[in-house]
Amino acid sequence: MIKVEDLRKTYRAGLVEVPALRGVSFEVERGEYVAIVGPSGSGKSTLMHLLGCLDVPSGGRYMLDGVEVSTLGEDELARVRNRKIGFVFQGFHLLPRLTALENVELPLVYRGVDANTRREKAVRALEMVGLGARVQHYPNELSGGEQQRVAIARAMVGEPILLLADEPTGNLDSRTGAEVLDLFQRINDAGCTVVMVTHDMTAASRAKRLLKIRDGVLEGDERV
Amino acid sequence: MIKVEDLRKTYRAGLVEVPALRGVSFEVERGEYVAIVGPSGSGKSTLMHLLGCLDVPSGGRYMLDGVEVSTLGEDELARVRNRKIGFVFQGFHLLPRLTALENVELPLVYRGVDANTRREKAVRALEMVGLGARVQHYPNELSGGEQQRVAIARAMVGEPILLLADEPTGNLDSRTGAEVLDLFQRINDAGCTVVMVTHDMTAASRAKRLLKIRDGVLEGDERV
Ligand SMILES: Nc1ncnc2c1ncn2[C@@H]1O[C@H](COP(=O)(O)OP(=O)(O)OP(=O)(O)O)[C@@H](O)[C@H]1O
Ligand SMILES: Nc1ncnc2c1ncn2[C@@H]1O[C@H](COP(=O)(O)OP(=O)(O)OP(=O)(O)O)[C@@H](O)[C@H]1O
Ligand SMILES: [Mg+2]
Ligand SMILES: [Mg+2]
Repeated sequence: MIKVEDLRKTYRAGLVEVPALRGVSFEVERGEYVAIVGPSGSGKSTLMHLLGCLDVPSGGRYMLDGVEVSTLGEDELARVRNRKIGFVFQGFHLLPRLTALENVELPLVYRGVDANTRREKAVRALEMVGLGARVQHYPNELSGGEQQRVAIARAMVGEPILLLADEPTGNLDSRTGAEVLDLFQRINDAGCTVVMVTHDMTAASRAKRLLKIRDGVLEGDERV
Repeated sequence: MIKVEDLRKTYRAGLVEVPALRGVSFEVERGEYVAIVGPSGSGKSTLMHLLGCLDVPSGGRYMLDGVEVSTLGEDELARVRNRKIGFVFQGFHLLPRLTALENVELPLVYRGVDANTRREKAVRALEMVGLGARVQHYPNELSGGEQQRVAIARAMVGEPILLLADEPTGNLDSRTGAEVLDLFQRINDAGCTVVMVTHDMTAASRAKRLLKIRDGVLEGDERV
């Protein structure tokens, strides 16, 4: 499903170059549940953005479902992101002028799903993360952990085949976090490939494989 | 230092009322190190905003250093916030058009500190959280954990007497998180009162007292 070869990403901040990813190679089969761990600043979110087709690498190759992602045009990339991938951002990135419900409906709006069906699916996704009573709240009327859960609901509402979750439990107490991890387990059992960046070892232990990143390179790849 | 009596806060979201804090009472002596724990949505950040004079309660009283906070005018509140309190927000709230260095200098700008002194202090604060090499980066050029650490540096640069930290290690790996907790311990030893909301039990165990919040009320207060 995912094949990454010598993947590289260098940022420029002013005149300085930051080599965030310096040649990472690995494969992920369909249906796997992978955790990515490593120190702050080691390149994890950078890797996730490349896997989610949200950014382009500076070097190397990324094959998603057998297709070389760099050969895809803008429209096709947008289509892949919308139909195949669910992305939970480390910083949530909810739209501030939309309610929780409208934020979760958004991927289905882009897909052209009718208003009734998408409202129904969005409500169900929010109920699955325990936010049935918060659907009409705006992001600034939600706690940190509630915003995080809206981001999770939005990533799952379109039933993606690949869920990319960047620090999905960082703002959740252990019980709410466990509920989210149970949810990830359920969709993984249903066939969704899950790749999760986490600093939380409890969350990492729920995965079946651990990729360790340090300083932009892969320093460990273990089946657990 | 802190005395809270039957503190209440009710939000309005559209036509709905959300009683986020429903009568909380406790005292914190100077120099204490307190952790606040509880489920997502239980009222912790709401309480922190009241303690940080960033919001006004709907009921009850808050005395900071013997002064009833509701009797203070806007300018005085701003002065208290700037001179006495360091606040690490759950969502960081860095200014996007300022570099890490400029963000950390901001509390000293408001205080009228000269440019050389504040630059020196801001650089030192950033070095203390391991970001000496990132001072010229803008927030969107920083990893999640780096943004969190800039927010921590900014809260500490003015040498506050009260540090309020809302989920300060949520985006940090265990080692970087431990370094931040060591830093909090050092300023606590130096006399700063520390109140930290956390979902991380390792962080909570570094405090000497634990306040447990559930559904807007205090359900536990233990010395550890
Ligand atoms: N501006 C607001 N308007 C309406 N409701 C709000 C507002 N801000 C917060 N709330 C609600 O008040 C409750 C308490 O929020 P608070 O941010 O204090 O929770 P918390 O304990 O910090 O949660 P977390 O651990 O998820 O950060 C939540 O259920 C939230 O939905
Ligand atoms: N747009 C950018 N411009 C310049 N440097 C960047 C940019 N984005 C990220 N960086 C740098 O690249 C490095 C890797 O960032 P990345 O966000 O991938 O780290 P991370 O492993 O996700 O860290 P964390 O655990 O703190 O979230 C960091 O040192 C960061 O400062
Ligand atoms: Mg990251
Ligand atoms: Mg909170």
